[in-house]
Amino acid sequence: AARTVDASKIYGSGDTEVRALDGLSIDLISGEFTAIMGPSGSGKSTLMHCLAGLDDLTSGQAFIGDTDIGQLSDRDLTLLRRDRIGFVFQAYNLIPTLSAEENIVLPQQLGGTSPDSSWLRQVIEAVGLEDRLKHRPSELSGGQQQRVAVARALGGQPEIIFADEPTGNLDSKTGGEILEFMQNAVRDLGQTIVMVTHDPSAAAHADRVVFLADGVIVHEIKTPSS
Amino acid sequence: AARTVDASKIYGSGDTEVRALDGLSIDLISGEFTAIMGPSGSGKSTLMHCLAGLDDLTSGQAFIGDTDIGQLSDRDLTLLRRDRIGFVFQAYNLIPTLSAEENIVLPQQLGGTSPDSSWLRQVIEAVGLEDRLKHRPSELSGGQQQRVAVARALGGQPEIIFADEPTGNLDSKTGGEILEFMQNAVRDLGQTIVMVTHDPSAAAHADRVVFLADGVIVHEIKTPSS
Ligand SMILES: Nc1ncnc2c1ncn2[C@@H]1O[C@H](COP(=O)(O)OP(=O)(O)OP(=O)(O)O)[C@@H](O)[C@H]1O
Ligand SMILES: Nc1ncnc2c1ncn2[C@@H]1O[C@H](COP(=O)(O)OP(=O)(O)OP(=O)(O)O)[C@@H](O)[C@H]1O
Ligand SMILES: [Mg+2]
Ligand SMILES: [Mg+2]
Repeated sequence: AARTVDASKIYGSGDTEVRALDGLSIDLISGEFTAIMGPSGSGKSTLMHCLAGLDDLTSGQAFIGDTDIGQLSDRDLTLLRRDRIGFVFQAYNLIPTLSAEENIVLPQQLGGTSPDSSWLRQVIEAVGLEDRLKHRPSELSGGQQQRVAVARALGGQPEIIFADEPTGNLDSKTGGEILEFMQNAVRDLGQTIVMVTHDPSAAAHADRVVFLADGVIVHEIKTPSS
Repeated sequence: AARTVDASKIYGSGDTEVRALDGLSIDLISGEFTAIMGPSGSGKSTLMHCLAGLDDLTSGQAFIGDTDIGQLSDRDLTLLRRDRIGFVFQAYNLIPTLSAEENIVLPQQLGGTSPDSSWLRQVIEAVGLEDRLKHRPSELSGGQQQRVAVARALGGQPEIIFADEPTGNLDSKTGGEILEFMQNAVRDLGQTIVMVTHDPSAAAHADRVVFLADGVIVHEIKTPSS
């Protein structure tokens, strides 16, 4: 569903050079739920942003399906992200002037499609936001904002969902319900989910766990649930 | 060090009323490390903000030491927060145009005091930010930003530190080092730390864990480390 080939992302140069990604190759298989773990600063968010076309690589390539996203025009890249990719940002990136509900359906609104309303209701129920839909982000708790971001990424049933620490601000019960919902999405809808997490019990919901350090993959395991 | 007496915080009214705090009384003892846990939306951040004078109560009182903070002028409240309280926000609230280092010493700069440089070096080392000090928040990973927020709260050696999920975006090794540092601060400097967390292994570093649900305390335990 997505992969990188020898991807490097380098900030600065000389003494202040930071190799956020350092020749990293990863293959994310369609219909699989992959967890990405690693120390703070090891390149996890950078990898996710480069795979989703939110950032460009210094060298190497990133593919969504067979499309080399480094070759796309800005317009085509924007369309690809809006229609085929769901992204849960580490900092949520919600629109402050829109309600939770409006934030959730924004990608479809922009795309001129209408969301599958029965699916949307399932998503909203799974993240437990039924009675917060009319509130704006500033009127929501940290974990509620995180759940709006998760619902927004899942609502349009995109091919691939990139989730950057989607349960970091949630208690284990709420987080567990969301992870189970994502596990089922992978099985029932054949979606591909790539999730960065620092929580081993969250990673246990994935089929495979990939470990990063200093911008490269250092280890990989298949989980019992695969 | 701090306490609330029958504190209530109510948003909205009638059908849309949300009782974020519902007659909550809590006593935070000087020199203790208290963890606050509970489901997403249960009132943890609201309690912290009201205790630190960042938000006012609908009814009831909040005290820092013997000072009823509901009675302070805006000016005195600002001074109290700047000089006696350290706050790690759930969303960090870093200044985007300042470097990590400048963000960390900002409270002292505003107060016209100079930070204890040997203490500051210990804090920066404990959070592992020695080689990221000159970078601005947008050039830092999520966990690095969180660590800047933690360092900023600890740097001025305030009487009380309120930390709202300070390790949510950190791998267990980095998070563990910060929690140990905070545990030692409580023992060596007699500081008071109040930490919201969703992570039971983080809460295990505290002397006492208080559990919230629906704006009230529902349970409390002393931990083995007390
Ligand atoms: N301005 C507001 N208007 C209406 N409701 C609000 C407002 N601010 C907060 N709330 C509600 O108050 C409740 C408590 O919020 P709070 O931020 O204290 O929760 P929390 O325990 O910190 O949750 P989390 O673990 O998700 O961070 C939530 O249901 C939230 O939606
Ligand atoms: N614009 C930039 N300039 C310089 N360095 C940067 C920039 N953006 C990111 N970095 C660095 O790249 C490295 C990787 O960052 P990344 O956000 O991918 O880490 P991460 O694994 O997601 O960490 P975390 O778990 O803390 O979120 C970090 O050391 C970070 O400081
Ligand atoms: Mg990150
Ligand atoms: Mg909160």
